[in-house]
Amino acid sequence: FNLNLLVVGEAGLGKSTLINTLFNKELYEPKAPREPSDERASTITIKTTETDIEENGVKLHLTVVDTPGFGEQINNTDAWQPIVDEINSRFDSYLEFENKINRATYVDSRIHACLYFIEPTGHSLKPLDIEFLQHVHKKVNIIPVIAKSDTLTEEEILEFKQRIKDDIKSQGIEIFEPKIYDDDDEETIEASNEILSKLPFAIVGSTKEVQTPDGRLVRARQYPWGIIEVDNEDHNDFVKLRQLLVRNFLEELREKTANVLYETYRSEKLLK
Amino acid sequence: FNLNLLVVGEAGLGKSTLINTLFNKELYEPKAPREPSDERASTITIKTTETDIEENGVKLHLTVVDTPGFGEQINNTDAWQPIVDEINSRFDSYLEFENKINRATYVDSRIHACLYFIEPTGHSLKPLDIEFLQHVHKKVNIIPVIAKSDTLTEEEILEFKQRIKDDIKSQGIEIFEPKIYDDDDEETIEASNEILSKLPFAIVGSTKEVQTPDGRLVRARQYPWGIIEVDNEDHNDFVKLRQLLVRNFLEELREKTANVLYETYRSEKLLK
Ligand SMILES: Nc1nc2c(ncn2[C@@H]2O[C@H](COP(=O)(O)OP(=O)(O)O)[C@@H](O)[C@H]2O)c(=O)[nH]1
Ligand SMILES: Nc1nc2c(ncn2[C@@H]2O[C@H](COP(=O)(O)OP(=O)(O)O)[C@@H](O)[C@H]2O)c(=O)[nH]1
Repeated sequence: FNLNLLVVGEAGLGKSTLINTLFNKELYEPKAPREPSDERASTITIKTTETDIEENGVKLHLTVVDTPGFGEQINNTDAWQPIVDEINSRFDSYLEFENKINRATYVDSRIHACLYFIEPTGHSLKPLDIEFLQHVHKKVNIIPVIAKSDTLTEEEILEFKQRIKDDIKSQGIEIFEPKIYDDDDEETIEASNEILSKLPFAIVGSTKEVQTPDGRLVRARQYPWGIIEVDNEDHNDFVKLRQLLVRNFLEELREKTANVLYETYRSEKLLK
Repeated sequence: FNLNLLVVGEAGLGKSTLINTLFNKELYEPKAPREPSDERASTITIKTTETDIEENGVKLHLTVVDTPGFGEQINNTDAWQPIVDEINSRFDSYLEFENKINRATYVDSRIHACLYFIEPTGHSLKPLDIEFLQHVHKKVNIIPVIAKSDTLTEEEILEFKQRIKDDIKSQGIEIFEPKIYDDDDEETIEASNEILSKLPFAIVGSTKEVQTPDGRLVRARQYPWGIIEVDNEDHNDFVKLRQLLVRNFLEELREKTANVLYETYRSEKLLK
């Protein structure tokens, strides 16, 4: 099984931490602080990391495509371009493979989902967010997440989620939503509904283990005023995100990529 | 007594909340959420709000100059320009007044301090931050603050503060630092040293009153995992910021503006 995940968002939104937390692996090391005098990359780079993980006894080959530099410049015009190019080039490489006789050794490198990190301003989506999502929503399954959601109170999270959903709707942006089928069993319908009701997920990431006052050892962020637990569903939606990505809807993400998003790309390309 | 405060930073960094918290007044109402379809301002606007407050029995006429739109566009080239124009126009209006015979009714509108809000990424200053600070540090007393610092653990705050100080130094940016004089009394020297050691302040703002488990009613932000108290110096540096602004160094901020920053502007202008 392959899972190709595109991760996009401004620097400092906890993307590397979240990837490490999701797959319980130090895929990204803590960033060595750049020298203050370092020239920042004035462009976006595409960084790919691969690893194997095991989930419920199933082996998963995970590829994470990271986009350092996105949104970091003073002028972020066309920040979406290198990322759209990357998605397209992976579609092209599949198109090329489909036309070959010998298909034995091809590995599907198409992007199955894009985790888009939203800054927890508490206000609304930013112009940069909207522009990016509008350029990619027809090419990739978008899973928007509210980054570092421990910065928002429960009330602020509810308002912010509603506001993001309104922005997404009014801007005509399509995000990935698990389909509910009439012939689904009770349990699946309930899981899908629960996930749908929590979108966009408000998440917190951490690989640090902390001892709680009641003696449990949990992944958490420790503050002087309390401990926020990653795997506690009363504290954030991390568990829901993980369920969507590697358990309940992994197949649906891959199918939609192959049968809908890729086919759209292919027909548009062949029509040109 | 006048205090003219310039407040600069991207949207959603808690600027309005902090101003309300600093002066214990609802100077800025909670923002009515914009309609998703609203055109965002594609430029920076300069918004001025005035009020009278009382501090230790001393009446203070406070003017807050806000800069909505800063850093919010996809392209933020020259975001500093309208703000530098505003600082300069206030210097010009003082210059004009100095040359008049009848000075009776002039109110000093020069900016005494610029509160610059840094996004709590945990990494380093952004290009936008550096560019802005380099354009204003010779014109206004800069007080950088780490916004929404409850998003960082104690350890992350220490690292981030050090990193910001290194960035500021290597980029040749001057920030306001209380002077320590040999003839200061013990208490003043200690207060100045404490303030200096905490720069840049990691702050949290809130006007909401919350009941703590031990029965105190405090200004705080309430999370499922704990309550972060604004006025608790173990939780953030708000108290230190307030001391600097309205108690210990208000005079020094005004004097440095009049005797150093304004004089620099004046001589450069007259030399042209
Ligand atoms: N408050 C909060 N901080 C986080 C979270 N995840 C990561 N961080 C911190 O945010 C900083 C940047 O994280 P990093 O993963 O490097 O962000 P990236 O630049 O998006 O890859 C680090 O100090 C992390 O410890 C989170 O869920 N909540
Ligand atoms: N975590 C955290 N959130 C804050 C803080 N101050 C304000 N907020 C929240 O951040 C959001 C934006 O605040 P606002 O004052 O409107 O920010 P502004 O756009 O910079 O003026 C609101 O939901 C506030 O409740 C803070 O110190 N910490």
